[in-house]
Amino acid sequence: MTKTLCIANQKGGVGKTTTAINLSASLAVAEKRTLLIDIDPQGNACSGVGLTRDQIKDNIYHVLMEEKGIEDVIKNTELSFLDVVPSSFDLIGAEIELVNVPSREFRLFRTLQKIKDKYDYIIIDCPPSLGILTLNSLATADSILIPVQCEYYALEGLSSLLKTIRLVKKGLNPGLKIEGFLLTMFDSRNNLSHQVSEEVKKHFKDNVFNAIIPRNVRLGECPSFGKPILLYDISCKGARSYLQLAQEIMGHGRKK
Amino acid sequence: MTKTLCIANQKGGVGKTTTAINLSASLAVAEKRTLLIDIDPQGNACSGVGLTRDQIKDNIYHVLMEEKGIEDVIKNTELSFLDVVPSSFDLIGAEIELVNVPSREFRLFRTLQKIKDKYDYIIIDCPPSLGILTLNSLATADSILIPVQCEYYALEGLSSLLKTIRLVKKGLNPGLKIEGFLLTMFDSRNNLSHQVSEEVKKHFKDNVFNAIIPRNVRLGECPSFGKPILLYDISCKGARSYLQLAQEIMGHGRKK
Ligand SMILES: Nc1ncnc2c1ncn2[C@@H]1O[C@H](COP(=O)(O)OP(=O)(O)OP(=O)(O)O)[C@@H](O)[C@H]1O
Ligand SMILES: Nc1ncnc2c1ncn2[C@@H]1O[C@H](COP(=O)(O)OP(=O)(O)OP(=O)(O)O)[C@@H](O)[C@H]1O
Ligand SMILES: [Mg+2]
Ligand SMILES: [Mg+2]
Repeated sequence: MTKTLCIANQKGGVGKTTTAINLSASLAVAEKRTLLIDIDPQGNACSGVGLTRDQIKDNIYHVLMEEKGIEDVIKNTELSFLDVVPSSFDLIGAEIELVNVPSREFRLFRTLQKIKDKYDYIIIDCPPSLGILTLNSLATADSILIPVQCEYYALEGLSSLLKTIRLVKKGLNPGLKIEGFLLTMFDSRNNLSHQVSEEVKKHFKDNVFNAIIPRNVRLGECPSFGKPILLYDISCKGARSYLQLAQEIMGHGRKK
Repeated sequence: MTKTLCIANQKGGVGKTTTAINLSASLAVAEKRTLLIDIDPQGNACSGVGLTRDQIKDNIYHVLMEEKGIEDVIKNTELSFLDVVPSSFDLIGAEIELVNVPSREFRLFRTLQKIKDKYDYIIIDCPPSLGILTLNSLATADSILIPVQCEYYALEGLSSLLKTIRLVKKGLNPGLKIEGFLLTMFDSRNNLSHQVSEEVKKHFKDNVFNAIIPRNVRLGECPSFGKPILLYDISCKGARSYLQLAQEIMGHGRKK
């Protein structure tokens, strides 16, 4: 039974891409067949797994415009159990191009049905907005994983995200669940990190993952080498925290 | 002669809002009449200057929909020379609502003409995307200030931003200039920070501000008190770096 997870939060820079890449890689080393879909025009998830712009021709843009099937744009990565669907700058135009198209929010959902069974996990990295691209992901996903940076503004943005999730559940995807809230860039020396994480645990209780992603220099360095953290430095705290997250997602390290 | 600056970068979390608030506040203490416009649906610039959601009724959304004039939504702040135009969640819908409207990118430009002369500086905080809201800001601004976080992905995103700026110059706003590149969250203990800042200085030479914003815990804390840094802790490095930036913008501390 394939599980589709959407990594979303309209607040920018909270660790969506870092989570999408490193959770996917951690699932892949556990020999789960994993597909990482990059639906952010910035294309950070692609470069973070080593795909360069010139290696990418057809991508998710062509799939959303129904010029290609998703099976035509899938690429392999260094990890044998991890494939990736690349994005491109052209996606910026998709918001406008799809506006007058009926059931535009279901383009991704429809095309995924063809290949879903080939994977155990599908992870979708979203842009920092609540437009057509994120709506396509929310309409497709079984559940949403919400990275929450341990900073004040990240906390403030949660109410509008939860409002959007409620709207999506009413209209596009009644089965959408919240997989959990993931605390990211936690700095144990910084008061603000403790305040924000206490606040999130108070509000969302069992829905907060046990795994907490620490602020970790190695996590910031690995994208420039095009490698997920466990291929760059498996012994660092960043790598261990994402392996723990993958365990929780697979159901082994039960959340509280 | 009013100067309108747009703070933009589609990469999320690079310090757009922190720069918009603290540059505006620094100009205001130099007794420059300053208007801060928040055109990001997240509304972080509002809360960062102490405006709470329940104080905001009419906002930039109503102005873009031509239901209100901009002079009807301007609010005062704790600083006598700083006014703010608030945003709201409703802006999320503006992207869709404005699509079929002719010259939709000039709504902000047109309405600002009425009140421009009242201010020395107008600072616009943009969302992390290149959609209609950011295009309205780019069509309105005299120049764009580009915050560049000292991280790998922030560097990678610059090429698509510069591409968009070139397109805007060709179509919407031929007079648009680049005010400069501002290095943010610079951590002198971290190699990556040095690598990214060297790279930016190599590429953009004189266009990089002398002022470098350090990663500074106080800058992360002050939004939760609804205060710009110079009302929260004027002696910290974060406050001094934004005062230096304001000096450069006013033309006193000439860039290289
Ligand atoms: N735990 C961490 N420790 C240190 N740096 C991190 C960590 N997680 C992410 N980063 C870095 O912080 C920056 C923001 O993270 P990332 O790009 O993953 O966020 P995002 O939510 O995907 O951003 P966007 O909103 O632009 O899509 C990146 O430069 C990344 O390398
Ligand atoms: N120099 C700094 N030192 C420490 N923290 C900072 C600094 N600048 C910004 N921050 C914090 O980092 C986070 C991201 O900054 P900010 O929200 O200003 O970025 P942004 O580009 O406006 O994000 P978005 O793309 O979501 O609009 C915020 O929580 C902010 O408080
Ligand atoms: Mg991202
Ligand atoms: Mg912002």
